[in-house]
Amino acid sequence: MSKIIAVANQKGGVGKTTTAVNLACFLAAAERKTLVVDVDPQANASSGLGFGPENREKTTYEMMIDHVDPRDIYQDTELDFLKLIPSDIRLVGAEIELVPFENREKVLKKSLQPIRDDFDYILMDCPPSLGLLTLNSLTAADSVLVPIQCEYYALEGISQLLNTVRLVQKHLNHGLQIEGILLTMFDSRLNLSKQVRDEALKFFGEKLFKTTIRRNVKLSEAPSFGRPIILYDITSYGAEDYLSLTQEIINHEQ
Amino acid sequence: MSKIIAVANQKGGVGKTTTAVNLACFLAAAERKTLVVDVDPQANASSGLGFGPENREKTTYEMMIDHVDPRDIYQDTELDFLKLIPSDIRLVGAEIELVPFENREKVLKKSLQPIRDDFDYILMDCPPSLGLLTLNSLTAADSVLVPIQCEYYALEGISQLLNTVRLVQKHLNHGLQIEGILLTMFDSRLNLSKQVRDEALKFFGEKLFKTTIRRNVKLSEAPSFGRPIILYDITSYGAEDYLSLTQEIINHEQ
Ligand SMILES: Nc1ncnc2c1ncn2[C@@H]1O[C@H](COP(=O)(O)OP(=O)(O)OP(=O)(O)O)[C@@H](O)[C@H]1O
Ligand SMILES: Nc1ncnc2c1ncn2[C@@H]1O[C@H](COP(=O)(O)OP(=O)(O)OP(=O)(O)O)[C@@H](O)[C@H]1O
Ligand SMILES: [Mg+2]
Ligand SMILES: [Mg+2]
Repeated sequence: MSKIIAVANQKGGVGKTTTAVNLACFLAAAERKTLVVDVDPQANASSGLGFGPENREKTTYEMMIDHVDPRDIYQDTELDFLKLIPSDIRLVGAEIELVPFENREKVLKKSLQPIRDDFDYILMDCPPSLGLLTLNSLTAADSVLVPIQCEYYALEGISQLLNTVRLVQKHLNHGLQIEGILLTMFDSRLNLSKQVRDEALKFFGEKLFKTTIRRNVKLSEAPSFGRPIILYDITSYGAEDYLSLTQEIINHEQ
Repeated sequence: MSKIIAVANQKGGVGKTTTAVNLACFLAAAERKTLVVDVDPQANASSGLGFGPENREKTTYEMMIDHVDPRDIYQDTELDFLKLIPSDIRLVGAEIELVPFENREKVLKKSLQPIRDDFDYILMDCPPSLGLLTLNSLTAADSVLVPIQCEYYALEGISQLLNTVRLVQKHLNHGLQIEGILLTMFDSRLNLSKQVRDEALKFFGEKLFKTTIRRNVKLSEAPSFGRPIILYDITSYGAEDYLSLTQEIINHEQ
């Protein structure tokens, strides 16, 4: 049983990378074989897992554009059950280089095909856009996990994202499901946070994860040490919330 | 005297739109003829100024792809000296449609040429990527204003952005300057904010604006009413900080 999840939202700074990295680490802690594929040229997921520019010799770029076998690319991380395919700035060029490819939206799906059954979960961290890299991820995925910051602009962009998901379902990937909508950076002292939560509940109902990720400075400190929250501060609210999200995802397995 | 400023940073959610909208409004309040060009398909600057999907008949897309005269596109706003060229989701297609254009990076520069002298300031709100829309903005601009959130990932992406700026200066726009680096969402209670500020001061020195934008919930509430901070809550820290930034920009005029 292997599940490929795209973590996507074209709105910037909503917690895509923080979610991809920390969910992957708790899945690995629960002994699920997990792979993170960094599909963002900013390579934040790579550095969030401790892989600086010196550790990114072979990346998502080589896998997609040069058709290098992913088994020759993914690297071990500090967690036993977690591997990473890093990214780097060369991936910026891929958005343009993919344009003349035949089936340009299916390149990533083809790349991941050979390793699909080596893992229980493959999580793709997407860039903040609806361009070819995100389209490739949505086409390769079984489901999409959508983080939404508890802010007005983040809520506004959702209909654009859901339209894109519907187009992908219709033309590129009939089986694409919505894994869930995740509220992030929730601050219980702010009315805005509560308003966005109420709107999201009305709009998404069951599709909204029961877990809400609270705003927690430990989550934004951890990347500066190249460590996920499970290794940086397991006692924090951030760790508690991402563990609870992981339990929800694992419960979907049945 | 007319100045075209690109507000850009490929890192998502760092305060590009909040800066473009609120700086433009205070410039207009200081009776500078100001135009906001929304170059982001998310159209957050458009909605932050009160222009919902129903008010975006002609947009940046028509100006760039169909070569419609910008005088037939820009609209009046609630502020006398402020106009807006809105955006909408069709602009997502422009990233791919521009690829075969001759001089594909200079399309926006050509579009804005006829109206350049109608304004004292033209501010372009860029999407969170280094793709063709941002390259077009950097090529059309006299200077680039770079908002940086007081977080680790935001600081990490700066070298990628500065490399891109150098490439644009070398090949596309020799005159491109750096207007300044702006720290946003600063929270004086957090060590992380202070650390990022110290790093930024060391790294950028003079290029760092003296003004730091503090985290202020009023700034994130205002867009849900379609109003900039000057109309939503002039007494807030957010308004105070963006006024102070405006004074710094106006002092650069001499
Ligand atoms: N729950 C949280 N509490 C506090 N800070 C958070 C939280 N989640 C994320 N952050 C911080 O907020 C910033 C944005 O988060 P992140 O980079 O994960 O978003 P993103 O959607 O991946 O951004 P991009 O659109 O640039 O890819 C980061 O600096 C991160 O450390
Ligand atoms: N100083 C501030 N204090 C509090 N909230 C802020 C501040 N500046 C911006 N915000 C909020 O943070 C979120 C991100 O800001 P904004 O949308 O302006 O960033 P952006 O860089 O334009 O994002 P994108 O990369 O998606 O274009 C928004 O919800 C905004 O309302
Ligand atoms: Mg990210
Ligand atoms: Mg924006």
